[in-house]
Amino acid sequence: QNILDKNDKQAMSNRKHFEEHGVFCINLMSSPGSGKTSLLEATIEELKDKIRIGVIEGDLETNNDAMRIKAKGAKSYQITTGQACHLDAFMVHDGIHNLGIEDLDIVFIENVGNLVCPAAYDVGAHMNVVLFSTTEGEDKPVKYPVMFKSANLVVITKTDLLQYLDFDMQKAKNYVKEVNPQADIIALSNKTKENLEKWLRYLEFKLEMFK
Amino acid sequence: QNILDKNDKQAMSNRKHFEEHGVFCINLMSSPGSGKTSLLEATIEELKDKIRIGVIEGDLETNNDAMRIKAKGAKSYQITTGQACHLDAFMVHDGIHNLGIEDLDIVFIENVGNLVCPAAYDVGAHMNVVLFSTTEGEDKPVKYPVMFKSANLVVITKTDLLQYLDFDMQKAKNYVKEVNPQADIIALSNKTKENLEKWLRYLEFKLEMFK
Ligand SMILES: Nc1nc2c(ncn2[C@@H]2O[C@H](COP(=O)(O)OP(=O)(O)OP(=O)(O)O)[C@@H](O)[C@H]2O)c(=O)[nH]1
Ligand SMILES: Nc1nc2c(ncn2[C@@H]2O[C@H](COP(=O)(O)OP(=O)(O)OP(=O)(O)O)[C@@H](O)[C@H]2O)c(=O)[nH]1
Ligand SMILES: [Mg+2]
Ligand SMILES: [Mg+2]
Repeated sequence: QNILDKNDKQAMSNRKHFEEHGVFCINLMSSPGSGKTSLLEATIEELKDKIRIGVIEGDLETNNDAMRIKAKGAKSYQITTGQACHLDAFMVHDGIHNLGIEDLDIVFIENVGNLVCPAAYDVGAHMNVVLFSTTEGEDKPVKYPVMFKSANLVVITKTDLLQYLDFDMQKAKNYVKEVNPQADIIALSNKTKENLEKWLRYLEFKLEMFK
Repeated sequence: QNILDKNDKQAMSNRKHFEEHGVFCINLMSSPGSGKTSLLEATIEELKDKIRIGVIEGDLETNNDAMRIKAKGAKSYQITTGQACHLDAFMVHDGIHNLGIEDLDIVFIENVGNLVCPAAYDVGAHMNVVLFSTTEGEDKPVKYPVMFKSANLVVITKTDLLQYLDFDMQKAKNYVKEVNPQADIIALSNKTKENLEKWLRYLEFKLEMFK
């Protein structure tokens, strides 16, 4: 229990640091390959002239995702965890100082792809967004409830593939509501940009409420 | 370190128990939704008249997967872990006794969907099979190397969706080889059964070598 206490104290200090600089922080979590980086790429493309975005990336190995973010023109810092299956508040604290947040409006944390462990670690974000893709099946929310309970918003990605899948969207949304009645839900495609607009509006609204 | 020592001792005892009954045990791991249960369903359908198959299922919540296995006519026992992001040898020990393995040839362990933590826990299996799907992207092996290093066989699922994706199969296979040159690789579809035959032959070959 002691580890979580220390982590929570650091998370509170991270949050305070974000708030001193007027930066809204969002923690993005999902299974590996659900589309976190793709959503960030699409978001940066659409908002970079309006909102100053930075990304703290977390992976066991490689800086692939940070490179993809930089290629879209946003600041990014890659944390490689080696063995750790999640980011914690201390890693994110390092990330904040290496990224430099003074000139930013929103910092996204792209957590390690894992639908279990990251939910247990407060990293100092103001909001948790959990993604799952249509290709993973409808039942993820009820099979991995700890993660979905921690979500403020659930984004269902890869809606462009629905025509080739047996995925039942209503069932998936019902499962989310069963586990977390308060969570908002947005279904979209990072590829065709279908309903991406709804996510962008959500971000702008949250940022407005925060400032 | 002590936890892993105790776990490893239990894993060795599990393996011995399997061997006393001539049962070959395979540990299936992947991200959530990569197709573990679907592969087991297809496998049971094809082999149930030749090979006596049992499945120990691991999930945080629900017995959905065990029910799917039972519906195909194979014995199954569901472990619900609550918070744990992986199965360990003690849980599998319980599973062995609850499933009853005396009348079986192969026991599959379907681990908790997680591409990090399960790789660290020997559960007493004779072989590790790691799945990832075409819809997750080619780079999973290099981004989650700990898991792929533990694999004897890597199964790439959902090949039926390739025509709708930008997935580069050769690149994905190269990434697997980069991380684990010894791993075998089979790409297949649980839906169209494309190349499922190769997996079935692989199982029969492994079982023959074991007996
Ligand atoms: N068809 C389709 N493919 C998508 C969509 N979003 C992401 N993808 C694909 O899904 C794969 C994984 O996407 P990423 O954005 O790398 O996923 P991620 O969640 O960042 O993955 P990790 O960081 O490894 O956990 C890639 O092949 C993407 O092209 C989508 O909306 N539609
Ligand atoms: N198109 C296609 N879909 C597949 C294939 N294999 C599995 N699926 C779909 O992928 C989704 C997840 O499949 P499951 O078999 O439940 O995946 P899993 O790995 O057992 O998932 P968890 O146990 O929750 O980790 C379901 O909607 C399946 O129908 C395949 O080869 N092709
Ligand atoms: Mg990513
Ligand atoms: Mg399953």
